[in-house]
Amino acid sequence: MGRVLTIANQKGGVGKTTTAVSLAAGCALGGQKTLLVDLDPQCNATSAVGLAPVQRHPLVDARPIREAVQQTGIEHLEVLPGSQSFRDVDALATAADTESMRVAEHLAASLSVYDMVLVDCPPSLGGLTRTALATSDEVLMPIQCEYFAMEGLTQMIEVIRQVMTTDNARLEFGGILLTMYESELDLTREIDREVREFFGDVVFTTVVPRDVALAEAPSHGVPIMNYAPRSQGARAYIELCLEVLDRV
Amino acid sequence: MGRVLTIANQKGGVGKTTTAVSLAAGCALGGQKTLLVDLDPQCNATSAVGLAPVQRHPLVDARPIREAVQQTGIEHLEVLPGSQSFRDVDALATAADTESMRVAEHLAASLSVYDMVLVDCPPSLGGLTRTALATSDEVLMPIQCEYFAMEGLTQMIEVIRQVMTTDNARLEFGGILLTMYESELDLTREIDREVREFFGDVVFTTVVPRDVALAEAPSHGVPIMNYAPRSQGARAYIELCLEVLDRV
Ligand SMILES: Nc1ncnc2c1ncn2[C@@H]1O[C@H](COP(=O)(O)OP(=O)(O)OP(=O)(O)O)[C@@H](O)[C@H]1O
Ligand SMILES: Nc1ncnc2c1ncn2[C@@H]1O[C@H](COP(=O)(O)OP(=O)(O)OP(=O)(O)O)[C@@H](O)[C@H]1O
Ligand SMILES: [Mg+2]
Ligand SMILES: [Mg+2]
Repeated sequence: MGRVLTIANQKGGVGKTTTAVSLAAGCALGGQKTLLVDLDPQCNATSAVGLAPVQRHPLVDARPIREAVQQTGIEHLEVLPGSQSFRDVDALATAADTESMRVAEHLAASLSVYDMVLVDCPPSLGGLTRTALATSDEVLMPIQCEYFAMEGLTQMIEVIRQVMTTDNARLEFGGILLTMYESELDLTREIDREVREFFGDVVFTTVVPRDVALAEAPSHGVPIMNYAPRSQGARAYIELCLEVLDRV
Repeated sequence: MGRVLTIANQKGGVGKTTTAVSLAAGCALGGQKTLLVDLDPQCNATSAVGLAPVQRHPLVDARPIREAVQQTGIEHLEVLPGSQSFRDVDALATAADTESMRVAEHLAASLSVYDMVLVDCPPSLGGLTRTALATSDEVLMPIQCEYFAMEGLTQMIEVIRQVMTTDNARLEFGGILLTMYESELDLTREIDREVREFFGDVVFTTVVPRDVALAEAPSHGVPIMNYAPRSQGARAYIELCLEVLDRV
């Protein structure tokens, strides 16, 4: 059984989807049989690899996941597409813990054929994110080097600790990733220093620079490695991939 | 009775909080008696004006709003602070429409003493955002000039139309605001052209440039006009304020 990594942060726009898609593509490039799971009703991860959202998500109508998984045209990379009907799943998952566990078990049952599973979450601490955390081995938190990003981290960590004690004892901190990094800005360097002082080795050595190629790739429906393989963004995510695979 | 403007977009990190706080500060500067309402459990708007989140939000325990409103030290600007207990409110508001309407009525009853009310929302289309839309006269949608931002807009507009027909017939589109605008990037100019072709006059003429001063201001607990009054960010939000006040 491979590793299940959830990419989560309730703060919006910090690079969750970009990280989930880029890491999935990087792992596939390295020969790992990889599944990208889109749990966000915005379905950004689904469209970033050129697929369309589905009407009803397999997690809502409990269809076998194997039936719903789609090919991406990239070797070793499959996707469980998102659905805009997540409004049901989110309402479902906040309604009762039993529901969220049912969904988590249903997801877990189909993941054993993959070496690496990456789960993209919406910007919230609601039911969808908790379901993903309940199914995962690790949680990776992208943050921007900005003031609001720091504030949200403590709330996020509290929820993760709750899930570790109530739903999933094997969940670990997979790491904190600094994204949209602009080394020439004082603010970036200041937050970088604060985060590393506070969280130490949990913070990845690799940082992802701000690179417009990362914002352009989704409109072409391919990951950064395919859209601009020599860009700074692609190189940073390959480096991150090696660091994640090293941290087993 | 003044105008109630909700700042909403389910896409995360597009500048909702920065716009709500900066517009509120701009209107107060212009002599309008202004209230900033923080409906996001992250409570970023609350900390951006130097206040702390409250334990229980007045909308959850139905205390009179007048008691919970706080001064900011900026003339004509008051704040209804956010609360991290919004997880109850969001679960509440998704549970039953009647609850969301009760909250909307409770909020509406106390707003008549203000000329301008600005409501900041979380990055979701859940109960909190719907409650804000049910209470408002207009909805202002900040978007970044990036691919994912465009995709989310159509989902957002569908929800707004639903609220217009079921909860609040007086709700109107207040405008679409282009934020973190970088005129030297092809991607920015391309999305700008697409949005204006598709939405026409709904899109504000004013755009807000990417300006690090806007990201620094929250760590000082003051709006941009107080932190860096001559910055490009401050000037753009003053201009936007004039455009919003002109659009009555
Ligand atoms: N390193 C980067 N450099 C430049 N642009 C980036 C970078 N990472 C992400 N982006 C762009 O910034 C925007 C936000 O990123 P993304 O959508 O991945 O964040 P998110 O956390 O998934 O957002 P949400 O909270 O809405 O789910 C997107 O338009 C994306 O293309
Ligand atoms: N025009 C701008 N130039 C530079 N930085 C900006 C600009 N507008 C906002 N920011 C910064 O970008 C980040 C995201 O903005 P903000 O938090 O206002 O977005 P949001 O839509 O409220 O996010 P969320 O979806 O999490 O509520 C913040 O760190 C903010 O300081
Ligand atoms: Mg995302
Ligand atoms: Mg916000």
